[in-house]
Amino acid sequence: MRLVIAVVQDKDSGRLAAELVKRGYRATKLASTGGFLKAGNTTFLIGVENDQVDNVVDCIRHSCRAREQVVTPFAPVGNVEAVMPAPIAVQVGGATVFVLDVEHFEHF
Amino acid sequence: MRLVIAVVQDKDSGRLAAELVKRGYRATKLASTGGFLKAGNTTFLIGVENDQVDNVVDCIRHSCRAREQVVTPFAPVGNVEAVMPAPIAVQVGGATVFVLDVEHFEHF
Amino acid sequence: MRLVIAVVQDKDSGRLAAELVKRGYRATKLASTGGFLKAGNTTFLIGVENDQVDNVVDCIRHSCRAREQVVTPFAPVGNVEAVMPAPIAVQVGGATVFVLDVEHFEHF
Ligand SMILES: Nc1ncnc2c1ncn2[C@@H]1O[C@@H]2COP(=O)(O)O[C@H]3[C@@H](O)[C@H](n4cnc5c(N)ncnc54)O[C@@H]3COP(=O)(O)O[C@H]2[C@H]1O
Ligand SMILES: Nc1ncnc2c1ncn2[C@@H]1O[C@@H]2COP(=O)(O)O[C@H]3[C@@H](O)[C@H](n4cnc5c(N)ncnc54)O[C@@H]3COP(=O)(O)O[C@H]2[C@H]1O
Ligand SMILES: Nc1ncnc2c1ncn2[C@@H]1O[C@@H]2COP(=O)(O)O[C@H]3[C@@H](O)[C@H](n4cnc5c(N)ncnc54)O[C@@H]3COP(=O)(O)O[C@H]2[C@H]1O
Repeated sequence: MRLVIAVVQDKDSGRLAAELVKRGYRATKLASTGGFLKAGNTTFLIGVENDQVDNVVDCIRHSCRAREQVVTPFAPVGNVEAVMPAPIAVQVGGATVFVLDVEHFEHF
Repeated sequence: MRLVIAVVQDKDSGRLAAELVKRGYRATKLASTGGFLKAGNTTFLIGVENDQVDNVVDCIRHSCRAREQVVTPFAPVGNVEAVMPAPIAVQVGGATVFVLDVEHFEHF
Repeated sequence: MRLVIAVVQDKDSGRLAAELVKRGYRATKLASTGGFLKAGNTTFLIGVENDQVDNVVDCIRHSCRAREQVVTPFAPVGNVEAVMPAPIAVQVGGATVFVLDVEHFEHF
């Protein structure tokens, strides 16, 4: 058994959940936040048999896409004369995926 | 050290948290959502010594129970003539439990 | 690759997120609740190369501090004559840290 932990953009989370159900994979979703952009994203927990990991990663790859987000960095605090920094474009990936080994699994 | 990750129904999460405290186990709770029913549930993170895993799983088994949930599948969109699909009963288990090995633990 | 899971106090989570960004570490934050005090706290997921684990733990140690919280235990229900229990002081640690091995990592 493996536990796949995947951080994806909120925009793709509905499509990914539907795709996993279609292929018969079970999953749990957690609301999360990115450490850098502080924007909301979604963390999936997906427990699967070892031989299904590649299919699940494939499913994530098809449902989640990279996007560019434009953000305005925080203006330096206190210096009202300071010019607002120019917005910058940050490339956010489709998914960040960790596959962990599960020592023991139970469902009751 | 092992990390027990348990997805349980919201209805049982208070009882499980109280039972864990009573038996001296430490835990952290995360609000989560089921991938299939999209209903709220609770994900517990419980770090325990290796020889306590069976007791913790036992604790989960006593506090969490399977239930039947009746859901109405989404009606096919756009076709107003379509008959609302009949509600279906879905059996939701008491808990889904993953036990992971912890390479290193710190508390300060 | 290792996945560092750290449960920290809400008061320290902004400082820790900023410190991780400064040192170039990527992280995801999850809102969580303590099993005992039922107060809000923050669970960080931090995926790092194996040789960076000590630096990340160091980063957590510098950003997160232990504090004393005063709580009033629940009064015994129903017995209005009962005297409100005296408030007790509970020492809450700076961080509880689990380091897990990652079998496979992908980012796309
Ligand atoms: N220190 C830094 N300097 C410059 N640019 C930076 C940076 N940290 C992040 N970025 C950029 O900002 C995007 C959003 O990061 P955020 O931390 O908000 O949101 C992240 C975070 O929630 C999660 N994530 C990525 N790598 C992670 C890791 N190693 N551990 C835990 N979570 C991770 O996935 C989300 C998307 O990450 P992704 O790498 O695709 O996209 C990242 C990356 O392109
Ligand atoms: N593709 C599908 N086709 C038909 N029926 C399906 C189905 N997926 C789920 N179900 C049924 O619906 C119940 C609720 O699933 P849900 O995904 O909302 O909520 C799940 C999910 O949040 C979590 N979970 C279960 N297995 C998991 C896994 N392998 N990985 C991650 N989370 C899992 O535990 C909750 C309860 O799961 P449980 O299996 O007891 O109960 C499941 C199962 O009986
Ligand atoms: N049964 C009990 N009897 C007496 N005192 C108790 C107790 N359980 C917890 N405490 C005390 O209360 C503090 C807050 O615990 P809480 O469960 O709300 O919040 C916890 C919990 O969310 C998490 N945590 C700690 N150990 C954990 C573990 N082994 N597994 C999962 N989460 C853990 O870290 C937070 C801070 O924990 P920390 O140990 O520093 O601080 C703990 C501890 O000093």
